[in-house]
Amino acid sequence: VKEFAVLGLGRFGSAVAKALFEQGHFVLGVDTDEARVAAISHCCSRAVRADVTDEEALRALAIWEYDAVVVAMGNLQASLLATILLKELGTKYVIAKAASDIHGKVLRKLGADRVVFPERDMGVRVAHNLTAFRVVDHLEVSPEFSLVELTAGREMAGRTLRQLNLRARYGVNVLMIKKGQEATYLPLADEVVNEGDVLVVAGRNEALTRFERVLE
Amino acid sequence: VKEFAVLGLGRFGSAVAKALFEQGHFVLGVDTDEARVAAISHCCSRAVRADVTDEEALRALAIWEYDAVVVAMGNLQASLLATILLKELGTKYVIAKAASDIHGKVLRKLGADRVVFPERDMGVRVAHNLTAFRVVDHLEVSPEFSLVELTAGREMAGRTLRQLNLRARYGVNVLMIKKGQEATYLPLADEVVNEGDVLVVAGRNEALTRFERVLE
Ligand SMILES: Nc1ncnc2c1ncn2[C@@H]1O[C@H](COP(=O)(O)OP(=O)(O)OP(=O)(O)O)[C@@H](O)[C@H]1O
Ligand SMILES: Nc1ncnc2c1ncn2[C@@H]1O[C@H](COP(=O)(O)OP(=O)(O)OP(=O)(O)O)[C@@H](O)[C@H]1O
Repeated sequence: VKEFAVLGLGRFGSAVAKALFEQGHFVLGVDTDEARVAAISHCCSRAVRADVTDEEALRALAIWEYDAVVVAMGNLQASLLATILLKELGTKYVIAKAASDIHGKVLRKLGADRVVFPERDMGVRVAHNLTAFRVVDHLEVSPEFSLVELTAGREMAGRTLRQLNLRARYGVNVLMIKKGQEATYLPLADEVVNEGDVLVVAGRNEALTRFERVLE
Repeated sequence: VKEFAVLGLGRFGSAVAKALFEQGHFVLGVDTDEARVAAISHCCSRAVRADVTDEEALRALAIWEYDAVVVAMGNLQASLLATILLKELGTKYVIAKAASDIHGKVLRKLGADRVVFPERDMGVRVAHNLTAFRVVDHLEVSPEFSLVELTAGREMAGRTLRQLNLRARYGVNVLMIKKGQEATYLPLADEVVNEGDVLVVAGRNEALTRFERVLE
């Protein structure tokens, strides 16, 4: 069981707080807004109304004792100031949400251990989902590596994965195949692919882009 | 080449618009805020200042001709009203960003073809990243299936993937192994894993949870 503090209970912050709490960890939620503090109180361990840019408030919460602190305020100044204070007070691990690349760079310079870009990353993901023909979802796992969920078209139908030989031909790996409601994880080479089946395929970004183009 | 319209140029909307534009598609960006319209104009095909809750404005843009329209305003009323209008005007595919589950449900009832929750989904992902011992990242691909990035500890060191036999023992598949800067995609069974190597592992959620617990 770990202890976490989430500063700023907007959409992102409250989602982090709830998920950590549901996993059985101790979660402190902090916000200046009384209504947001009240709203989170049943899905976190402790909810406090405080201004996290106030050093005394952070000291009163003994914020440095937490395993990690999430800085989730959208307000730029508050986000930067809280990050500086947290690090000065000896907080082990600070993860901060950034609204832009510049904001992210500054947060890193001020000592944030990790910076996340929720809206930007989801925006890029949605853009990929919208454009790949018959690709249902495209998930970038890392700058080099992606997952693609696609619907098997006619050219794949009736053949086994061994026959399709996607790995040798395109450098992509089929992780899962869904036939209607039934899903097979890590399907074997003799699995037959039918038109309309949904495949989850993994591989290097360049390999997947080439593979997706072939489908189009 | 497809044609997309992005309504609302906040962090999420502008990320979608830029990514689609970079992929070579035609992108129309719309916002009431002149500064945001100006800011996006060099990374989209056309940027227009308009109020998307105004039916005449949407008609003037012939919004129904786009392959997909992204509704990316945070303002609840604007988001719902724009969605209704888009569907009434015959827009083929509407993808809308929601700020909460309720907002999402209403959008679907009003005809949104797809609803996304950028901050919430990222919040859940960050929560997973923070809590799994030596797990660097945990990505839920679907409700049943996840990817986990983890650092090989001592118990894995010096053994080949064949010896580790993760697939038979835990039902998880190693997609990638990173040794320092060098990454091997879809590593073969004779690949040796050393302490500190980063593995990207895929599998069913329950299998991964069990696997992660074993590591702890
Ligand atoms: N100094 C502060 N101390 C504590 N809480 C703060 C402070 N400044 C802002 N907050 C809180 O942070 C929360 C999130 O900030 P805000 O809503 O501006 O960001 P956002 O980027 O739109 O959030 P999200 O996208 O996660 O919904 C708000 O509930 C706000 O009250
Ligand atoms: N009726 C409207 N017509 C056009 N644009 C609008 C309208 N209402 C709001 N917008 C624009 O939508 C954009 C995004 O809205 P807002 O910033 O409220 O949402 P947000 O959820 O905080 O966005 P994000 O999280 O993506 O940054 C803003 O730039 C705003 O000017």
